[in-house]
Amino acid sequence: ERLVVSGVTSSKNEARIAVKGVPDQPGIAAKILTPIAEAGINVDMIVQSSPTGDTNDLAFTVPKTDYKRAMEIERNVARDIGAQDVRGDDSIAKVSVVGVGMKSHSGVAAKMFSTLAAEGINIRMISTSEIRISCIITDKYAELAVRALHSAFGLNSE
Amino acid sequence: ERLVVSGVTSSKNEARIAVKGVPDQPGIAAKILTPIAEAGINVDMIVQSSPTGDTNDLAFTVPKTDYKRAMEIERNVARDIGAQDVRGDDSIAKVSVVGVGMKSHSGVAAKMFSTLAAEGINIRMISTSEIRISCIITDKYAELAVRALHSAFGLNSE
Ligand SMILES: C[C@@H](O)[C@H](N)C(=O)O
Ligand SMILES: C[C@@H](O)[C@H](N)C(=O)O
Repeated sequence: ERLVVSGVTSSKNEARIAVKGVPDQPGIAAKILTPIAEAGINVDMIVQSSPTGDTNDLAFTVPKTDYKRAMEIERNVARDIGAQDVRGDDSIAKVSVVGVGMKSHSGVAAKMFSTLAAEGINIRMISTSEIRISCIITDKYAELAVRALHSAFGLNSE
Repeated sequence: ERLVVSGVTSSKNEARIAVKGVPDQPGIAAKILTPIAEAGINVDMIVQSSPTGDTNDLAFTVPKTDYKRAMEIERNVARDIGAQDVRGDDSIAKVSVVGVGMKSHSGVAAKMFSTLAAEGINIRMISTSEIRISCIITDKYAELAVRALHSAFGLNSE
């Protein structure tokens, strides 16, 4: 599959919420997300990596306008399920490298991560799909990240 | 955007690797992924959720055939970057709910998680995109998960 990185996107209209140290047992992810769905709040990224002992963390992004409401919902959920903490951050940006054939090219991801590193940008969350690799970074670096990724992938940065 | 869940997919040909407790600073994600790319190993899901103190976990999936090689690479990387641990698991399945308009429907994710919970299936990793919500579960539950998701989303489970 020939890889074609067709573009770089960025958006600053999301906020991140992480429910930390939840019991890693069936039903917990549903408890975290169901009240958000019932409140009519859209969710963009949902990310859970790997357990630590018998707990896990689950993070997701919501529109910035729903950040306070979603945090309040999750503080109640955290009490109900015995989570260790709820962390939120509304000064983030999502930068993504988009293209077909991503899935078979770990080289694209490595290059994206190295490019952000070379600019001293810390990657706070990562999620990938067949057509896109997305990184959450601090919002003030969004423009720098997009410029650096454009040039790293040889895209015309008009 | 009207949501159309068009299908459920599952695959058992991947294995998961998690590099735990890495320093949460620029350059680390590149150090973890670059040697995998250089070894010509494809990566499907890359998932990093949120930091714990000043460390983070990064997990990714590779074809089962590359599992041992990738684990060996990451054990060396872990020593080099001072990670706490490298965990691997090659008895996993990825089940996904696929459809357009996913992004604006946290209800789909909540329903997927509840459906797996109702069958007592623990969700070990989560990653989403605009068209798909993917969960890593233990491989022996793959068929049960697909059947349960088919019926929950009203898909003809021929
Ligand atoms: C943990 C890792 O993602 C780190 N934050 C980095 O930017 O590389
Ligand atoms: C942590 C959470 O994802 C849990 N493993 C569940 O299945 O709901």
